Amino acid sequence: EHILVSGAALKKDLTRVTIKSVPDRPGIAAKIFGDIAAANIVVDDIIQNVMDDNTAHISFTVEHGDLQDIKPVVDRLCTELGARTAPIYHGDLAKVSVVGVGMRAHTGVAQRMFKALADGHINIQNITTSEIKISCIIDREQGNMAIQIVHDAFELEKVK
Amino acid sequence: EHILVSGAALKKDLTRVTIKSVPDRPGIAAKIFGDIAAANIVVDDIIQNVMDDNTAHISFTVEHGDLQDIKPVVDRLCTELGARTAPIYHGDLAKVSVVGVGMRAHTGVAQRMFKALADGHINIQNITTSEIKISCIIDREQGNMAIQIVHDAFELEKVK
Ligand SMILES: C[C@@H](O)[C@H](N)C(=O)O
Ligand SMILES: C[C@@H](O)[C@H](N)C(=O)O
Repeated sequence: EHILVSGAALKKDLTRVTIKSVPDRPGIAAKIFGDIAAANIVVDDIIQNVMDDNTAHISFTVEHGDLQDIKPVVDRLCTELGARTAPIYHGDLAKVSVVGVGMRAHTGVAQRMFKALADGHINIQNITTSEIKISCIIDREQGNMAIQIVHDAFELEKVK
Repeated sequence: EHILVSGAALKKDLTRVTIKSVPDRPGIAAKIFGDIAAANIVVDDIIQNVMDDNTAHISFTVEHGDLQDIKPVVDRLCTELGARTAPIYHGDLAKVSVVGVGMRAHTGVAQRMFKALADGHINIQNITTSEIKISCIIDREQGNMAIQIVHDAFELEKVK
């Protein structure tokens, strides 16, 4: 298999907010990120999965985020949305990514990355992908190990 | 605000599979995509959100996917994983994306996209992002309208 991965990257300090069971109807995502943009919170990734009960779970990550700034905005937002459960805040996260071209056509790239992390006993909390990138959110203290594992799995240049 | 969006894209025919409440421990994602890669299913996006009860919801999309090929693989996989609920299969989807540079720093880009789709009564089912791209999965029959809405919202060249 012609491996298409050309590099790897690590973001070492992320905080994740998960708002569970938001109503799955037009305007909700706009409201959430309208309030977040208005509070000058810079979002790294947005990850939303729709369920089959007319709700969706939506997470976003913030780099070097400060919960003291984020929590009041999100708590108020959840009250306004009538969210049934409290938001979940989780700091001390990292994001390890592989980048390359034409990754899309290779489910094998994803599988190789996930398998390499699993063999290193690294738990994958979130996954997001695009044509050129596969990213996994993991515990921050496993970040350095994870980027090394991924470099080895795809035979990339040694981590400097 | 200096809008950084340089283009928009539409994928018109996607099928989504959601496996709910998979065990949140190392090796599960590798097992899922190992089986999927072995069945020669080409995955478009992977979207995983972790919950706070040691489980995760993981979705993947397949372009021009045929459920007759996908369902037997995923059903068997769910049995082997001991998933508590049946997987959710959903065809007739589309993905509308905006692309640009430095998008990350602009939560406002996401909010503008979500607001434009909401004003067009388009429901956003899944969201994935990267530094250069924000993608929303929507109903297939709203795809053409959505790409037009997004072009207008970011004052891009008219859709050909
Ligand atoms: C959940 C949220 O994304 C909603 N479906 C919307 O379109 O805004
Ligand atoms: C849910 C799944 O991603 C699991 N946490 C893993 O690492 O494989």
